Amino acid sequence: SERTAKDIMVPIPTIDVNSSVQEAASLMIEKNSGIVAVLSEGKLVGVMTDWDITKSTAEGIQEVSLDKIMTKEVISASPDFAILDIIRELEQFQISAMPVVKDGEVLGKVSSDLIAQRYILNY
Amino acid sequence: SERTAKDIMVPIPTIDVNSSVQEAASLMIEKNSGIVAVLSEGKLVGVMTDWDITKSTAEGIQEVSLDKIMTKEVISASPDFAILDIIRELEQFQISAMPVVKDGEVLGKVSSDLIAQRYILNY
Ligand SMILES: C[S@@+](CC[C@H](N)C(=O)[O-])C[C@H]1O[C@@H](n2cnc3c(N)ncnc32)[C@H](O)[C@@H]1O
Ligand SMILES: C[S@@+](CC[C@H](N)C(=O)[O-])C[C@H]1O[C@@H](n2cnc3c(N)ncnc32)[C@H](O)[C@@H]1O
Repeated sequence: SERTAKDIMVPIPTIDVNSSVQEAASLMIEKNSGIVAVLSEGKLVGVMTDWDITKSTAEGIQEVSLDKIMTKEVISASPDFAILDIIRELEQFQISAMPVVKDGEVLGKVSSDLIAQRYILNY
Repeated sequence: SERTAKDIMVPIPTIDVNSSVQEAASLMIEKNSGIVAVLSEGKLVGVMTDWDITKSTAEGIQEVSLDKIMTKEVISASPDFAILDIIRELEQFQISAMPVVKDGEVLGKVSSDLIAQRYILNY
């Protein structure tokens, strides 16, 4: 049965922190993912979503490095995290997705639309 | 009971089509809404989301008018549209929200996170 993060996760695009906002936006569009994991020397240091790109556009700042724009306090799930708890955390923090992390390694992402497709529409 | 779009809709920000991408992004951030309704002479002509802002950033085009960037074939709900049908349409088109429209007038929006907060977390 599909009860935990590892059962429903999908790949998450990753990008080096020393990249431009335009590169992050291009990666999101290319991989069709509203969230990307930001890495520094291979380690997870933050996440960025299309919301952060929108914020930087609103403020007219596009030439900065990602660590000025990304969210550093990452809300993530362990592979064994229960789906109901994932949903609650997505709602609590008003976010659409979170990376799945184990031993500091990014394994994938879980997102609310993926969960909705699998569960809500089966009622 | 809360069964239709009008029972759960919230305000949707609107913007004139003769506005810049930066103005659209600023409105989204200011109103904390990932979607805005684009109007021309008061009539709904399209929608824009933070995904469209991200696309324009990826392509390096920020100086164009909104009608080059927005989505013109709007997926909308009538006020009496059933919530289960809303969810199905959001999933089918892989979108997060849709405007609620009656007689050509934009009354609000319904979104998947709003629906999830009210229904999923009550199980
Ligand atoms: C409050 S959410 C608004 C909704 C939007 N759909 C989203 O998830 O981006 C936007 C902010 O949440 C942050 N965010 C999104 N997912 C996150 C996660 N898993 N951990 C930490 N912050 C996250 C983004 O970086 C962005 O600044
Ligand atoms: C396929 S969705 C990807 C997910 C994203 N969270 C979103 O809803 O924007 C992105 C595209 O769908 C379009 N879109 C979003 N809501 C829409 C709606 N209610 N009607 C028509 N197009 C819509 C946007 O303009 C954007 O180009």
